[in-house]
Parts: sequence; C-alpha cells; structure tokens
Amino acid sequence: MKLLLVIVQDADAARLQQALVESNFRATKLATTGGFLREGNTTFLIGVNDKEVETVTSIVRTTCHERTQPQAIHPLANSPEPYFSQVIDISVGGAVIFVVNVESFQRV
Amino acid sequence: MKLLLVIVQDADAARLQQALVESNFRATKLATTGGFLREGNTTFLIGVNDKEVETVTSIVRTTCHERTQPQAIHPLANSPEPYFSQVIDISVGGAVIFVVNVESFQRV
Amino acid sequence: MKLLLVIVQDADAARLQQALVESNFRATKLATTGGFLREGNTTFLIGVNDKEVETVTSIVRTTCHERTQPQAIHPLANSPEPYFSQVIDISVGGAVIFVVNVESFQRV
Ligand SMILES: Nc1ncnc2c1ncn2[C@@H]1O[C@@H]2COP(=O)(O)O[C@H]3[C@@H](O)[C@H](n4cnc5c(N)ncnc54)O[C@@H]3COP(=O)(O)O[C@H]2[C@H]1O
Ligand SMILES: Nc1ncnc2c1ncn2[C@@H]1O[C@@H]2COP(=O)(O)O[C@H]3[C@@H](O)[C@H](n4cnc5c(N)ncnc54)O[C@@H]3COP(=O)(O)O[C@H]2[C@H]1O
Ligand SMILES: Nc1ncnc2c1ncn2[C@@H]1O[C@@H]2COP(=O)(O)O[C@H]3[C@@H](O)[C@H](n4cnc5c(N)ncnc54)O[C@@H]3COP(=O)(O)O[C@H]2[C@H]1O
Repeated sequence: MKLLLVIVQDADAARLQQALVESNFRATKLATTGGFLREGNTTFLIGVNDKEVETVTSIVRTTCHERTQPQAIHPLANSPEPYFSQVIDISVGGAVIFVVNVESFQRV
Repeated sequence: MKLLLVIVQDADAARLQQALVESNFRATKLATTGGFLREGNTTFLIGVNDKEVETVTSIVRTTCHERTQPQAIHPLANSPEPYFSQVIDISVGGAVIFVVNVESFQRV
Repeated sequence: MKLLLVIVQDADAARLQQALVESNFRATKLATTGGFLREGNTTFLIGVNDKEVETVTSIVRTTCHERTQPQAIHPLANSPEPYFSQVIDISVGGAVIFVVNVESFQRV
C-alpha cells in the first residue's frame, strides 16, 4: 500500500475530491497553508494499493494541472488612460504529489 | 520508529486522546475532513518505537472500534401515524490506521 | 527524497517559515494540537533532497530549539507579602522532527 500526500490549490480541491469519489478512491482532506505565498491550500491524504498510484496521479493531473487562464485586468478607476480593460494569461493550478510507503494498513 | 496516522470520528477523538496520555504515548491531533461524507473527522499522528505499534493499535481498537448504537427515531411531528418512537441500531465509530516507517527522529 | 514532519510551538512557527523561505526550502504548514497540553502547535511538511536533511534540521534547531526565557512573575494583587516581582526562567521552544522516505515526487 502507498500513501499519497497531494497538495493542490483551494480552487481545485472540490473538483479533485469529486473525481476521487467517482473513481471510488478513499481520501482525507486537510486545510493547509503554503510556505512561500502564505495562502491557504489543500492537502489530500490518499491511501491506495501499489498498482493504483498511476491511476490516482492521472486523476490529479486531469483536475489540478498547471494551466493558464485568461483574466481581465481593469485599469484603476481614476486612471487618466482611456478606459481599456486588458486580458492577460495568468498561471493557475498545479499540484505536488509525494508517495510514501505504508508498512501496514487496518480498519478497526 | 514508526509513525501511525490514525483517522477517527470526531465523537471518539477525545476518548482516544485521553487513553493515549494515560498510557504515556505522545501524539499530535489534526482536524480533517472525510473525502466521501465531507464531514469533519480527526487524524492523529503518533510516533512510537517499533515494538509499541501493537499496543497503540489495540488502544485505538478499544476506544474507536466500529459498533452499533441504539438511536431513537421520532416520527415527524405532523405524521398521521399513532405516535410511536422507534429505536433502531445505527453503526458508529471505526478507525483507519496507516503505519509508516520513520528513518530518523530527533528533538531539538 | 525525504519528507520531514516538524512539530513546533506556535510562537516559533513564523520565524521557522521565514528562515525556510530565505534558504529556498519549500514547505507546507498545518495547524495542529498537542496531545498532552491540548494547546495549538504547528506542523510543517518539508520535502527535501536526501542530502539537504541536515541543513533543514539545523535551520529548525537554530529557530526553534528548547531554551529558557526570563519571565516576570507578579505576586497576586491582594497578597500580604511586600510587593516584589520575581523573575524566573521558564523553558520554551523545542521541536520534534520525523524524517520519512519519499518513494516518488512529482509536480503536475
Ligand atoms: N518540497 C515541498 N515540501 C512541502 N510542500 C511543498 C513542496 N513543494 C511545494 N509544496 C507545497 O505546494 C504548494 C505549491 O507549490 P508549487 O511548487 O506548485 O508552487 C510554488 C512555487 O511555484 C512558488 N515558490 C515556492 N517557493 C518558492 C521560492 N523559494 N522561490 C520562488 N518561487 C517559489 O510559489 C508557489 C506556491 O508556493 P507555496 O509554498 O505557497 O505552496 C506550495 C507548498 O504548500
Ligand atoms: N466510495 C465509497 N463508497 C461507499 N462507501 C464509502 C466510500 N468511501 C467511503 N465510504 C464509507 O464512508 C465512510 C466515511 O468516509 P469518509 O471518506 O467521509 O471518511 C474516511 C476518510 O477520511 C478516511 N479514510 C478511509 N480510507 C482512507 C484511505 N484509503 N485513504 C485516506 N483516507 C481514508 O477515514 C474515514 C473513515 O473511513 P471508513 O472507511 O471507516 O468509513 C467510510 C466508508 O465506510
Ligand atoms: N506523557 C507525558 N508525560 C510528561 N510530559 C509529557 C507527556 N507528553 C508530552 N509531554 C511534554 O509536554 C510537551 C507538550 O506535549 P504535547 O503533546 O502537547 O505536544 C507535542 C506533540 O504535539 C508533538 N509530539 C511530541 N512527540 C510526539 C510523538 N512521538 N508523536 C506525535 N507527536 C509528538 O510535539 C509536541 C511537543 O512535544 P515535546 O516532546 O517537545 O514536549 C512535550 C513534552 O515535554
């Protein structure tokens, strides 16, 4: 058995949780904080059989992969510039996956 | 040394914490959420010597094992049925235990 | 790769987080509770290359080591004793470090 510790952005957490339930993978969710940005993020503990590690990793990649998203940037209200909103691509998502060996697992 | 990750229902957490202190086992508690029921539960991190894993597992089994509990079910207030409360058995408790190897442990 | 689980007092958490960022170590922070004192404490998850374990451990020792701190103890307001404040040494800080092996690590 392996235990995956998967750290994702809060914005992707609900989608990942839903995808794990639909694929019948059990998981436990922790509210955590990023060391660098000091923003809230989410850590999942996911215990799986050895041969299911690849399947869970690809579910994480599908729901949480790093991607660019168009975001409208509005000039400040009192700016002298003519009022053009700009659209730029910002990078969101991304996940970090640690796989740790589990020596024994039981339910009581 | 081994690190046990023990996931229990919130209702059993205080009793398990008390039992660990009385048996002189050190532990750290995390507030977590179940992936399926999306309800709050509790995860304990418990670092123990290799030969104490069985003792801690049996403390968890004694305080958090799955059991049935009688629960009164009251008919809805406006139900036409004559007013009988029923008592049915519901299943509560249960714990999940992961044991992970610790390569080194130190206190600074 | 190794995953360090580092449990520190809340009072030392911000200083440790800052020191890790300055040394370019990535980390994730969890709000946790001590099993014995039932007070809030902080657990860091820190994934590092095998040869960086010693460096991170010494950063933890420098920022969170157990130390004594002078603390003024004031006699109770209505005490008959002449009004002398005393200064005694109390012990603060201290950290617990678990090192666990990581079988695989990826970012998606
Ligand atoms: N080795 C490790 N051990 C434990 N936890 C780990 C980890 N690597 C990543 N994480 C966790 O995953 C979150 C996302 O990391 P990611 O590398 O995708 O995205 C990172 C990375 O792109 C950037 N970043 C982090 N540290 C940096 C640094 N020292 N210099 C430049 N950029 C940094 O900022 C993003 C957010 O970082 P933040 O710390 O807030 O949040 C991190 C942290 O909570
Ligand atoms: N796909 C599914 N289909 C049908 N029934 C399902 C199901 N997923 C979960 N359940 C049932 O719901 C209970 C609560 O699951 P939950 O995910 O909220 O809360 C879970 C979760 O937080 C954690 N857990 C269990 N197995 C895990 C694993 N392999 N990895 C990580 N966390 C796990 O322990 C808690 C209690 O688990 P437990 O197995 O005793 O009890 C489970 C199980 O009886
Ligand atoms: N049964 C007992 N009898 C007498 N004194 C006791 C005791 N249990 C704990 N203590 C003392 O109380 C301090 C706080 O323990 P607490 O469990 O609240 O907070 C702990 C706990 O959250 C965590 N921790 C320590 N050892 C652990 C272990 N083996 N497994 C999991 N968490 C551990 O690190 C925190 C600080 O631990 P630290 O050893 O530096 O400091 C401990 C220790 O000096």
